[in-house]
Amino acid sequence: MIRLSGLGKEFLLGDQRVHALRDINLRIGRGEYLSIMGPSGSGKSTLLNLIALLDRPSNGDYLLNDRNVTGLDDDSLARVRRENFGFVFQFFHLIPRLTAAENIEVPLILAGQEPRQRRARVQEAMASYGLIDRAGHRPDQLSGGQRQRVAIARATIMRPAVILADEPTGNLDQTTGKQVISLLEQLNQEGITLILVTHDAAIGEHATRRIKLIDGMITEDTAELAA
Amino acid sequence: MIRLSGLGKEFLLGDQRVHALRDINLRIGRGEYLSIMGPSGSGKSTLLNLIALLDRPSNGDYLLNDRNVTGLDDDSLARVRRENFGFVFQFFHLIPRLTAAENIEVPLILAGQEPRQRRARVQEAMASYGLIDRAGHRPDQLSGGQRQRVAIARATIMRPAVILADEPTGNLDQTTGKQVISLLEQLNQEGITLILVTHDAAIGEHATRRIKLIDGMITEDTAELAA
Ligand SMILES: Nc1ncnc2c1ncn2[C@@H]1O[C@H](COP(=O)(O)OP(=O)(O)OP(=O)(O)O)[C@@H](O)[C@H]1O
Ligand SMILES: Nc1ncnc2c1ncn2[C@@H]1O[C@H](COP(=O)(O)OP(=O)(O)OP(=O)(O)O)[C@@H](O)[C@H]1O
Ligand SMILES: [Mg+2]
Ligand SMILES: [Mg+2]
Repeated sequence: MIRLSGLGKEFLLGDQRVHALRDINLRIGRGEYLSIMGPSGSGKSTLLNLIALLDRPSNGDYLLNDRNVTGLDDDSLARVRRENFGFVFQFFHLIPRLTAAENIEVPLILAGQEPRQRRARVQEAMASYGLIDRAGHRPDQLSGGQRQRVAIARATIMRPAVILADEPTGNLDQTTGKQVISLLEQLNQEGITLILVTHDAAIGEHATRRIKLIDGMITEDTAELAA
Repeated sequence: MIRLSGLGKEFLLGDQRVHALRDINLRIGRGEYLSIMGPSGSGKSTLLNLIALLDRPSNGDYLLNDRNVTGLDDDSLARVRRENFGFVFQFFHLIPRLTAAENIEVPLILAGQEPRQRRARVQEAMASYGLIDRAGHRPDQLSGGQRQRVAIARATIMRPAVILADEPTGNLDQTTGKQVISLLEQLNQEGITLILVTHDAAIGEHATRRIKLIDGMITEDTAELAA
């Protein structure tokens, strides 16, 4: 379903090139549960952004469900992204003027759902993530871990085909982190492809397939070992 | 040196009161090494902000070196804060238009240090935190963990009397996280009071004194056990 071949990303800083990712070859099937680990600065967020069509590669190809999405214009990219991906950002990107409940509701509004149905789904999501009594708080009135959970609820509420989570437990205590991971794993049980970037080895090891990134390159892929 | 008595903080949301902290009694001596752990939303960041004079309590008293700092005006508060505290924010608060090096340099400029001395100290700080080849990057051109390290370098570069770090390894891999903690512990060895909020039990247990916060109240304080 996701096929990256020879994918690379470099950033230009003045006349300096930063090779954030090089020669990424990766095939991810529908319903897989994959973790990506690696040192700070190794390219994990960059890779996640490319998969979720939030950014364009500098070289290589990206086939999504056999369709080449590498050369799409911005509008098509945005549409394919909305239809396929739920993204939990490393730093959340919540809308400052909206409450927790309103932030979570945004994807449902974009999808054209009815108010009554939206209300019910937002309630359910908030209950799952322990946010019911913070529903009316705006992001600056929430703790770090509460904002993180709002971001996760928002990313998952539409049951997208693929959920990408960039360090989803970085601001959570052990107990809350485990609850969040188990909720994400439940979605994976329902058939949703789950891709987690994490610095927590306990969480990374829990995935059925584990990828290691160092200096912009994949150095380990447990799917390759089995081959 | 830090004496909190009956300290409380509540937020007003419309007509609702959120009791973020209640009846905090805490004495922290010079040179102590203290960790604060607790569930997401339990009041850790709020407590750290009160100690660092970034916020005012709703009730109770705060004596800093025997001086009551509870009722100070904004300018005096800012001066006492700058003279005593180095703060690593949970979400960094770097200045977007400045490079990594310039962000780290800010406290030195505020302290009136000479350019040559500033350059040397910034170089040393960047070397310690593995940021030398990211010196010219702005925050949006850095990875999450690189931004976190810039925030830590900035908070520690003036060797303040007290360093408060709000989840300083939340975006770091194991190895980088350990390096960062050992640098902070070295500063503590030099006599600097170190207060760490963390969700990482391995890091929390490493402190000589450990405090647990639940629902805005201190439920455990290893200093009390010894008494
Ligand atoms: N816009 C940019 N311009 C230049 N360099 C960049 C830019 N964005 C990221 N980088 C660099 O690319 C590399 C990879 O960044 P990325 O954010 O993917 O790392 P990461 O693995 O997610 O790290 P972390 O674990 O710290 O979040 C880093 O070294 C970073 O400095
Ligand atoms: N400005 C505000 N208005 C209303 N409530 C607030 C405000 N700021 C924080 N809170 C609430 O106060 C409580 C404590 O927040 P705090 O940020 O101190 O938690 P924390 O222990 O640091 O959590 P985390 O581990 O998730 O970072 C939370 O329940 C939060 O929702
Ligand atoms: Mg990252
Ligand atoms: Mg916090």
